[in-house]
Amino acid sequence: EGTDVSAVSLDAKQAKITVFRVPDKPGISSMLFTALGKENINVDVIVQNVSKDNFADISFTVNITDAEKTLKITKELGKEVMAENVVCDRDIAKISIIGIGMMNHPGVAGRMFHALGKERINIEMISTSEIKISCVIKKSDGAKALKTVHAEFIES
Amino acid sequence: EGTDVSAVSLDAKQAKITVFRVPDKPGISSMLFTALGKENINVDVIVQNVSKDNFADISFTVNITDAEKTLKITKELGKEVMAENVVCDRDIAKISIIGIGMMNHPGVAGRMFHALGKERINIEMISTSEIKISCVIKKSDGAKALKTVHAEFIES
Ligand SMILES: C[C@@H](O)[C@H](N)C(=O)O
Ligand SMILES: C[C@@H](O)[C@H](N)C(=O)O
Repeated sequence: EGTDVSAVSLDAKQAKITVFRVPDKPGISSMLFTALGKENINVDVIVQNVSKDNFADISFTVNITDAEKTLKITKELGKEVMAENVVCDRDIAKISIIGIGMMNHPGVAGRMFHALGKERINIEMISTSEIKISCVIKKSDGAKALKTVHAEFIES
Repeated sequence: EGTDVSAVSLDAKQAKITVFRVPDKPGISSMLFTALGKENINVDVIVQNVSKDNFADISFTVNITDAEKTLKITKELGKEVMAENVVCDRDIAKISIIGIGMMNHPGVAGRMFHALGKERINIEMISTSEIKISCVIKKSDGAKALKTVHAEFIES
């Protein structure tokens, strides 16, 4: 069928941090992630969507063992940039499909989202590159997500 | 210096589409991207951040030559899911750094964002995977972004 998805993976050991309503102007992301880098915090997914009324939300995931330290640091950074709020959500899992040239196959993303949607799994965050589509979902949906996405791409 | 960034790339031939305020419930992303797939539209980056008050915004990029057709289709889909609005922005470029195991190097993201921020380049969207960090910026910032990020990672 020409799909190039070679692997499906689930990471249930992450936590997500969201910095709500930071000013959408140059230098903000730099300040945030330079500071996290200095604290040696490994950041996995970073997601920022387009801003509305000049404010943006920035979310990122870290290993759950770093969640507490990361939240503490990010709250302080959030104050400096006058973010509205900084929250941490440990109740997540990240389901990903990995493949070559996936983004040149229209419909691959749709198939992944369909596999999740038909099991009533809510997609909380989406981040992509040519070789990987990752969705953040509720932790308790992790096993079901792995099963349905694996069935869609690997077993068919 | 141990950085694993092997390439910097600029794509100035993309347009971004944002579907504002879709219900954050299972099946919505599936419906949107399955339909786009059926129309053979190649989607590159997809970004969705966490929702607020049960609504989420979904943005994605396509080749600028597909922008008009994509906007038309997405507007119709947007009506079906009762999105608040669907907009297309052709005034973008996507700057990316590519490398191996980047996400295990705290600070790589910060360095990229710093390279952009110090040139007063505003980051409109962020999407990442272990091997790629992509930022959507204004098209007119493209050349400057390539120069500064290249200087940060390839020339140093
Ligand atoms: C929101 C944040 O990404 C900001 N636009 C920046 O460039 O740093
Ligand atoms: C917003 C959209 O991603 C929705 N949460 C879904 O699962 O389809």
